Amino acid sequence: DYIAIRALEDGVTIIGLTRGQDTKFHHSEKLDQGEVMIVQFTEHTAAMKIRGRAEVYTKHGMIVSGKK
Amino acid sequence: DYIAIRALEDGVTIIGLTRGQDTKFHHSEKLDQGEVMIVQFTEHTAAMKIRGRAEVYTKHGMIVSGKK
Amino acid sequence: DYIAIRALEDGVTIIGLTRGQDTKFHHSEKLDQGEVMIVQFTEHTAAMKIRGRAEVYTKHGMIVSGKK
Amino acid sequence: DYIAIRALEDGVTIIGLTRGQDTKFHHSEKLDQGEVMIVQFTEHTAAMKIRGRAEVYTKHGMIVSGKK
Amino acid sequence: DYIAIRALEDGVTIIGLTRGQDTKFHHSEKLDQGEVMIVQFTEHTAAMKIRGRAEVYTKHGMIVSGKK
Amino acid sequence: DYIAIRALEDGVTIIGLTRGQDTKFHHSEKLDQGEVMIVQFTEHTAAMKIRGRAEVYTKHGMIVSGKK
Amino acid sequence: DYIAIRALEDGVTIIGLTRGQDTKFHHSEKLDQGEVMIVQFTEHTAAMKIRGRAEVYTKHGMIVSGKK
Amino acid sequence: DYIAIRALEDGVTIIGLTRGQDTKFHHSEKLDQGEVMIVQFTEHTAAMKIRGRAEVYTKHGMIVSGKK
Amino acid sequence: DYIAIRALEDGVTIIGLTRGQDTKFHHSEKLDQGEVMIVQFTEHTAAMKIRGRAEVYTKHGMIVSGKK
Amino acid sequence: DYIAIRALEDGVTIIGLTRGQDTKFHHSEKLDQGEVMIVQFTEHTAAMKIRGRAEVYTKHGMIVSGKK
Amino acid sequence: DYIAIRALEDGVTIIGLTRGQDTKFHHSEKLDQGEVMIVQFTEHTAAMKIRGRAEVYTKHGMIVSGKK
Ligand SMILES: N[C@@H](Cc1c[nH]c2ccccc12)C(=O)O
Ligand SMILES: N[C@@H](Cc1c[nH]c2ccccc12)C(=O)O
Ligand SMILES: N[C@@H](Cc1c[nH]c2ccccc12)C(=O)O
Ligand SMILES: N[C@@H](Cc1c[nH]c2ccccc12)C(=O)O
Ligand SMILES: N[C@@H](Cc1c[nH]c2ccccc12)C(=O)O
Ligand SMILES: N[C@@H](Cc1c[nH]c2ccccc12)C(=O)O
Ligand SMILES: N[C@@H](Cc1c[nH]c2ccccc12)C(=O)O
Ligand SMILES: N[C@@H](Cc1c[nH]c2ccccc12)C(=O)O
Ligand SMILES: N[C@@H](Cc1c[nH]c2ccccc12)C(=O)O
Ligand SMILES: N[C@@H](Cc1c[nH]c2ccccc12)C(=O)O
Ligand SMILES: N[C@@H](Cc1c[nH]c2ccccc12)C(=O)O
Repeated sequence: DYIAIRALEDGVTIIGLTRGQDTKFHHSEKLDQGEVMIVQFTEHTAAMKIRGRAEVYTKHGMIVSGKK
Repeated sequence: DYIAIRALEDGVTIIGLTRGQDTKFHHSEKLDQGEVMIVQFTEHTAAMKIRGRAEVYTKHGMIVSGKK
Repeated sequence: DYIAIRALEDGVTIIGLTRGQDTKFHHSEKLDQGEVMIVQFTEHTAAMKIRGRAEVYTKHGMIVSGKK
Repeated sequence: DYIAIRALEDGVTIIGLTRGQDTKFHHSEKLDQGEVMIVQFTEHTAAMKIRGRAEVYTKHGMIVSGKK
Repeated sequence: DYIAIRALEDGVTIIGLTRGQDTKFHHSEKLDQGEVMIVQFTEHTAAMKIRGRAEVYTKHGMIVSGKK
Repeated sequence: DYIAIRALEDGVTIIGLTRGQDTKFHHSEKLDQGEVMIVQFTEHTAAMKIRGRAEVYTKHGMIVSGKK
Repeated sequence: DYIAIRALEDGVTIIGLTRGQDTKFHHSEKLDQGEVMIVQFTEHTAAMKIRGRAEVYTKHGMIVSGKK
Repeated sequence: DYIAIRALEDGVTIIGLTRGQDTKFHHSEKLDQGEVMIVQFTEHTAAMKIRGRAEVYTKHGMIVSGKK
Repeated sequence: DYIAIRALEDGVTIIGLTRGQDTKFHHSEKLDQGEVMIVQFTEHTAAMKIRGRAEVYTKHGMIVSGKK
Repeated sequence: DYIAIRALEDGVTIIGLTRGQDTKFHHSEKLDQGEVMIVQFTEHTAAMKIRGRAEVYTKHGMIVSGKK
Repeated sequence: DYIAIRALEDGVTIIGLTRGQDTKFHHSEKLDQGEVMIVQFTEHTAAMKIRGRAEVYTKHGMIVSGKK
């Protein structure tokens, strides 16, 4: 399973949250406008958080993140 | 299996409930308006609760949480 | 496999029934109006019961529980 | 595999029948009008019987039980 | 794999036939009009026989049993 | 994998043929008009033969057996 | 995987060919007009040959065998 | 995985080619007009060749072999 | 996984390339016009090359090879 | 799972990010205009980043990367 | 998983890139105009690069490589 993110502005961040009893940020990747990121769920990543204006492509459809 | 949540207001919370004989809150993640969260079911998370106004994207369709 | 529930009123309860020879209530989660809950079938939960007015999203469609 | 049942009247019963050489009732769950029950096939349940007026949601469609 | 049966009259019977070298009746369940039964194929049941007027819901469609 | 058969006349027979190097009849089940039979392929049954007028429901569609 | 055959005339034969280094006939089943046969690929049957006028139902569609 | 072949003339041949480092003919089956053959890929057959006028039914559609 | 090839002229060749660190030709099969070949990916074949005018049927659609 | 990328300009880069506790760049592949790259998720690659104008073909649809 | 490539000009190259910590070219296959190549992802090939004008058939659709 993977999701795709296209940054619509500079400074979009994709945060990976840990798998296991604790839920902490283990990595935060910055994207510039237009950059595309494709990320999987993994042994270390059980949740993700997206900040800033971006298109988030998931199996449930495309979701636009960030404030209008 | 994962679900996606887009916060429609500040202060939306996604609560992970434990797997096993007991059902307790193990983590609560706060979202600001526009932030998107993608979360899996895991060894530690067998149920989730969403409070506040948000769009919840699931395999059964999109559900809007919170009071009108 | 998971189902999603959106409470249409305060006091909606989702009850988990035990897996195994006995069928007993092992947990009951209260929802306020608008709250959304996503729950899996698990090693400990082989059946669920929903009381109160709510939308129940399943792979067989969406079912409204509770009295009109 | 699970099925969903919505009781259309008080006193609807969902009976679980045993898996194995014998076929006996191992549990009977009463539902009040409007209550929704979601039940799996399990190690202990190989057949189910529904009595009273209810909507039974299965992978083969929705079936209304009980006398008109 | 399971099938669903809705009895259209009293006295409908669902017969389970044994798996293995022999093919014998191991259980016969009587249904009253309106009762719904959901039955799986199992380690002990490799064939089923339905007598009396009933709707039989299978993955190949719905079949009405019994004499017109 | 299972198929369903509805007898359109008395005396319809469903014959199970053995799995393995030999191909012999191991069981023949008689159906009266209107009776419905649901049969699986199994460790002992690798082929089936249907005699008499019946509707045979398979994953490749419904086939009417017997002479017009 | 199974295929279904309906004989359109007497004397239709379904031949099973062996699996393995050699390819030989291991069984030939005669069908009378209207008889229906459902046959699987098995540990012993890796190919089949149908002679005479019959309808052959496969996952690739229905094929009529025999001379017009 | 299997394919189906219907011979449109006498003398159609279905050739099985070996699996492994070498690729040789291990069997050639002759079909008369109208005969239908259903063949699997197996431990010994990794490729097939069809000569003469025939309809070849595959998961990618039906292909007519032979010279017009 | 298999592909099907129908030669549209004499002299069409289907070349099997080795699996592993090296990529070499291990077999080349000549087809005359109208001949059909069905070939699998195997332990020894990880790539194929088709020369000459032919129809190549794959899961991604039908591709015509060779110079117009 | 794989994705496909077609470079719409020179200098497009596809960056592979490591799987595991750390998230670092392990490889960066440059593409000239028109070049197509097909890349899998692997034991070493759990995320990818695409910079420059390119078409990115994923299971969630085609996404154009880079600044307009 | 495999992809198919049809060369639209002479000199099209399909490059296999290694699986593992390093990403290097392990093989480059030249195609003449009209030649078709079908290639799998394997234990040794985790990425591919296509240079020159060609049609690239993938599960995400057909992509034309090379400069207009
Ligand atoms: N090293 C990370 C890479 C990663 C995957 N998905 C992510 C989402 C967000 C940030 C990092 C990642 C991991 O194996 O999990
Ligand atoms: N550490 C948590 C991460 C998580 C997954 N899904 C969640 C839902 C809500 C809160 C936290 C989570 C886990 O492994 O389960
Ligand atoms: N701890 C419970 C969590 C749960 C899952 N599904 C539920 C349904 C109802 C109540 C609780 C639950 C379990 O592992 O099963
Ligand atoms: N304890 C039961 C719970 C159950 C599942 N499906 C049912 C249907 C009817 C009654 C009880 C049940 C079991 O594990 O099987
Ligand atoms: N005890 C039976 C229950 C059952 C399943 N399917 C049936 C069909 C008919 C009668 C009984 C059954 C079994 O395990 O097989
Ligand atoms: N005892 C038989 C039951 C059966 C399954 N399919 C059949 C078809 C025809 C006759 C009998 C059967 C078996 O295990 O195989
Ligand atoms: N005994 C045979 C039965 C059979 C299956 N498919 C067939 C096709 C033709 C003739 C016989 C058969 C076997 O196990 O394979
Ligand atoms: N004995 C052969 C039977 C066979 C299967 N597919 C074929 C195609 C062509 C010729 C023979 C065959 C085998 O096991 O492989
Ligand atoms: N002996 C070859 C047969 C084969 C399969 N696919 C091919 C494609 C081209 C040439 C030969 C083949 C193998 O096992 O792989
Ligand atoms: N050697 C790399 C090849 C690779 C796969 N996908 C990638 C994406 C980007 C860069 C390199 C790659 C690996 O096995 O993972
Ligand atoms: N020997 C190579 C064959 C191959 C498969 N896919 C490729 C793509 C490009 C070049 C070569 C290949 C391997 O096993 O991987």
